[in-house]
Amino acid sequence: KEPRVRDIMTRELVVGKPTDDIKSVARILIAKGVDHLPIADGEGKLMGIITSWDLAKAVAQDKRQLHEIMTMKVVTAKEDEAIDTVVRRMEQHNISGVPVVDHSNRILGMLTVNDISKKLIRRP
Amino acid sequence: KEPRVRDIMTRELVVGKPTDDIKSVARILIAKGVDHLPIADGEGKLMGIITSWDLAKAVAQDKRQLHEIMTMKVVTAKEDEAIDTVVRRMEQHNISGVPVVDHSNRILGMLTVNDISKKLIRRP
Ligand SMILES: C[S@@+](CC[C@H](N)C(=O)[O-])C[C@H]1O[C@@H](n2cnc3c(N)ncnc32)[C@H](O)[C@@H]1O
Ligand SMILES: C[S@@+](CC[C@H](N)C(=O)[O-])C[C@H]1O[C@@H](n2cnc3c(N)ncnc32)[C@H](O)[C@@H]1O
Repeated sequence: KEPRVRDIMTRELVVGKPTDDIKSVARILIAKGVDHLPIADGEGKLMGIITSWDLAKAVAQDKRQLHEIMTMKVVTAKEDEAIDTVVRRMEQHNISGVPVVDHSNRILGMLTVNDISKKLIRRP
Repeated sequence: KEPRVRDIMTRELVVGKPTDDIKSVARILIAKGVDHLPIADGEGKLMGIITSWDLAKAVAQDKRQLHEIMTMKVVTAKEDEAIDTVVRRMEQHNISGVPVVDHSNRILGMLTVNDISKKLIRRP
């Protein structure tokens, strides 16, 4: 049976708010030891994404505001999709993680290449 | 046949120098679109590693010097190791990539969870 997104995704939700500043977003990534932070509106709907790479961009290019480094056009996945379909999508966009959303764009969790390699590569 | 590190690793070497400052390291990560930067000495031997997460740490904790954020005790892999052995090692240390080194600690390339999931997950 083909593994699906729902079998591998992380449901513990770590999200940021569009009103957060760059420093508080960086502190969340460090406190949780993660690289991806979906940004949600007041109803839990996806508005954008920030990764630790974007914070490297803030350092490289002296950016000070969240909106200067946040990605608004977010590549996502649905729970029932096959993992290899989502891996190909991430490869096409050179990204290492996607928020998992429902049909009204509410964030259900995250799926990263970390989750995929650590949960799918097992000695036979 | 069990996939080995040499079958999946990236050999295009992007490395930093211990004399680089935080901003120039950030610029290399952004220019190459990568998250991991091994730091090498004059002979190409591994001295440390910086990831985009460490740059997030520099922002979160107002760190200004490379030595304040560089990890010196680096977890590595050898070319002939089985992939699942290295994945387990990365899981134990909560890291998403390892430099591949030879027996005299010279850097041969990098292996990340990105490479593993994008090269090993294929529709059967
Ligand atoms: C090109 S990737 C390369 C570095 C890294 N592997 C990563 O995924 O962040 C970096 C850029 O991709 C963006 N990004 C990451 N995940 C994304 C997603 N699911 N949808 C859209 N953009 C995303 C980040 O905001 C960042 O600007
Ligand atoms: C705990 S990980 C979590 C975030 C991210 N997944 C990553 O690998 O950077 C972050 C820390 O691990 C360190 N790190 C990353 N790769 C490493 C490696 N191969 N050996 C030792 N430390 C490493 C980084 O320098 C950073 O301080």
